[in-house]
Amino acid sequence: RAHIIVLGNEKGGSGKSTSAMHLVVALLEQGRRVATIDLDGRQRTLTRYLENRARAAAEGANLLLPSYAVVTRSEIADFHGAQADERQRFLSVLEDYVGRHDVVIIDCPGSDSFLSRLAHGCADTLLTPMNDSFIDLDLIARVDPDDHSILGPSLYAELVWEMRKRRALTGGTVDWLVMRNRVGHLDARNKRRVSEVLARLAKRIGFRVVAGLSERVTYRELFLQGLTMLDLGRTGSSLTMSEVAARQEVRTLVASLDLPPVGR
Amino acid sequence: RAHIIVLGNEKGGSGKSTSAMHLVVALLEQGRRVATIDLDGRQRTLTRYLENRARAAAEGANLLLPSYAVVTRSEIADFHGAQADERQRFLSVLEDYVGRHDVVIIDCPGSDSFLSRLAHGCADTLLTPMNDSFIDLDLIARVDPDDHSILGPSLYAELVWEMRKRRALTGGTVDWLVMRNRVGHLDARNKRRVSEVLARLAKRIGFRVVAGLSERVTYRELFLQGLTMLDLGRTGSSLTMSEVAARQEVRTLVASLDLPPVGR
Ligand SMILES: Nc1ncnc2c1ncn2[C@@H]1O[C@H](COP(=O)(O)OP(=O)(O)OP(=O)(O)O)[C@@H](O)[C@H]1O
Ligand SMILES: Nc1ncnc2c1ncn2[C@@H]1O[C@H](COP(=O)(O)OP(=O)(O)OP(=O)(O)O)[C@@H](O)[C@H]1O
Ligand SMILES: [Mg+2]
Ligand SMILES: [Mg+2]
Repeated sequence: RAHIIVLGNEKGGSGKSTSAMHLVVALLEQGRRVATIDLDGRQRTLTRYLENRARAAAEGANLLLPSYAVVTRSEIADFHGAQADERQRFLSVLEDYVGRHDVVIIDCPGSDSFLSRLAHGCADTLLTPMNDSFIDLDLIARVDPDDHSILGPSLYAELVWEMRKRRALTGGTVDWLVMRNRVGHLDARNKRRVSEVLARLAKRIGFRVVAGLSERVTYRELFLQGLTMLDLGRTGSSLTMSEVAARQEVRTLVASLDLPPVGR
Repeated sequence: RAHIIVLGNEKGGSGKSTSAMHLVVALLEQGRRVATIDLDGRQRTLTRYLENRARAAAEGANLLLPSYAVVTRSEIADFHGAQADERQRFLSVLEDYVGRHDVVIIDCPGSDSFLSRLAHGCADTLLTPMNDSFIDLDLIARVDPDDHSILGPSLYAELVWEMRKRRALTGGTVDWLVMRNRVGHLDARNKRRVSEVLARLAKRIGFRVVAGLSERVTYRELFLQGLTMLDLGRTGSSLTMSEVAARQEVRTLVASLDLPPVGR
C-alpha cells in the first residue's frame, strides 16, 4: 500500500504545488512508482505542470512521468450530497492509486475545503511549506508581538489537530513536517525570529521542522516546459550554481521525509 | 463618494494583503480618510495587521489608523439564502464607508468566492499583484511553452471580464492594474520573459502594468507590530537602504493608481 504524502497549508502561495512537483520528480528518480492527486480543481497548478511535462515527453524528451488525476469539487447543490459525492470520487481515485504505486502525493488548494480535509485525514506524511514570514506563521499560531510567546493555535493548526484525531481513530499516525519555502539569504534577523518561534511551536503542536527550499528562480522558471532542475543534468547541459544548490535542497527534503526504502 | 480599490487575485499568496496594508498607510499619510473591508473572513491577514497596529497605537505609538471591517462568509445552508445574506452584509458595510471616507480598500481571499466577485463588481480600481512567475501567470492566461504566444484567457481573467461587464451595465468602468510582487534582482531572464508576456496580455485583455514591489524582508517583518517601513522614518531611527527603497516603491505604486487629488 502506497505511502501517502499530503501537501497542505491553508495559506495561499506557500509553495505546496511547487514542492509537490519537485518531490514527484525526485521520487521518480529514486525508482519509485509515483501518483499524484490534485485537489485544486480550479487552478490545477500541479496537474498543468505535469501536463506540460507529458507534452515534452510526447515530443521526445526522456522524462519520467507519474500517474496523475484531479478530483474536482462537487456541483451538487445540497451540502451533504456534495460531500458524499466528493468523498466517493476522492476515495475511488485514492484506492486505485495506493494499490499500484509506492507513493501518492496529494496537492491541496490554498483554502479550506472538504476535499482538503479528507486528504489531511488520510495522510501518512503531511508536508506544510510556509513562507519565512510571521504572516504565514499567523495561520498556525498566534504569537505575542513583544516576547514572541505562543498565545495559542490558529486555524490551520486546529484543522490538522482535528484531522489527526480522526486518523488516530483508525490507528493511523501522521508525520507532520513543516518546511520553510522561498527562504532568502538577506533576512538574517527575521529568519532567526521565525526559526525560534517555529522550534517552540514544533514541540508544542507536534510537528518537526525540516530544511526547506531557498528562493530561487529555477523553482519557477521551468513550469511551461514541465521540467525541474533535477531533469536538467541529464541533457548534458551544464547547471548554474543555483540549480546545483536547488538539486541538493530537493534531495535533502526527500531524505527528511524518512520514507521506506525503495522497492521494499 | 469614496474611490473603491479592490485587491484581487484568485492565486494565493500573490501579495494582496501585503499590498493592501502598505496602500492603507501610504494613503493615510496623504491625508485621505481610509477604510478597509476584509473579505477573507477566515485568515483575516489585513485585519490582524490593522489590529496589531491599533494595539501599538493604544500603547502610545503615534500611528494613523483606517476604519476596518470584516465581512464573513454566510453560515446559511441554502445557496441562494447565503448569497443574499453576503450581499446584504457587504453592501451595508460598503455604503456606510463610502459616504464618510475618501478611499475604501477591499482585500479579497486567495480563492473564488461570491463575496470576492461582489467586490470585483464594484471596484473603481482593481489591483492585481502577482509573483514574477509563469505559475501565477497561468491563472490569467494560457501561454504557449515554445513561442510564449497567448493561447487564451484563464480563470481569473475570465472572472474579471465577467465582473467588468456587470459593472458596465451600471455605467461604471474598472481601471485594472496588474503589478508584480516579490520581484528578485537575480532573475533577469525569467523577469524579461514574464514582462514580455504581460505587456502583450495587457493590450489583449485590457489592463495596465504598473511598477510593483521587490522581494524585501521589510514588507513582512513588521506584521506583528502593525507597522510598515513608511512608519519607521518618523521615530527618528535611521532606515536601511532596503527600507528607503521600499518606501519609494510604495509611493510609486500609489502614484500609479491615478487617484483623484487629496481632499478634492
Ligand atoms: N522556492 C521557490 N523559489 C522561487 N519561487 C517559488 C518557490 N516556491 C514557490 N515559488 C513561486 O511562488 C508562487 C507560489 O507557489 P505555489 O503555487 O507552488 O504555491 P501554492 O501553495 O501551491 O499556492 P496555492 O495556495 O495557490 O495553491 C508561484 O509563483 C511559484 O512559482
Ligand atoms: N514584496 C514582498 N516582499 C517580501 N515578502 C512578501 C512581499 N509580499 C508578500 N510577502 C510575503 O508573502 C506571503 C504572501 O503575501 P500575502 O499574504 O500578502 O499574499 P495574499 O495574496 O494576501 O495571500 P492570500 O491569497 O493567502 O490572501 C506572506 O508571507 C508575505 O509576508
Ligand atoms: Mg497550489
Ligand atoms: Mg491575503
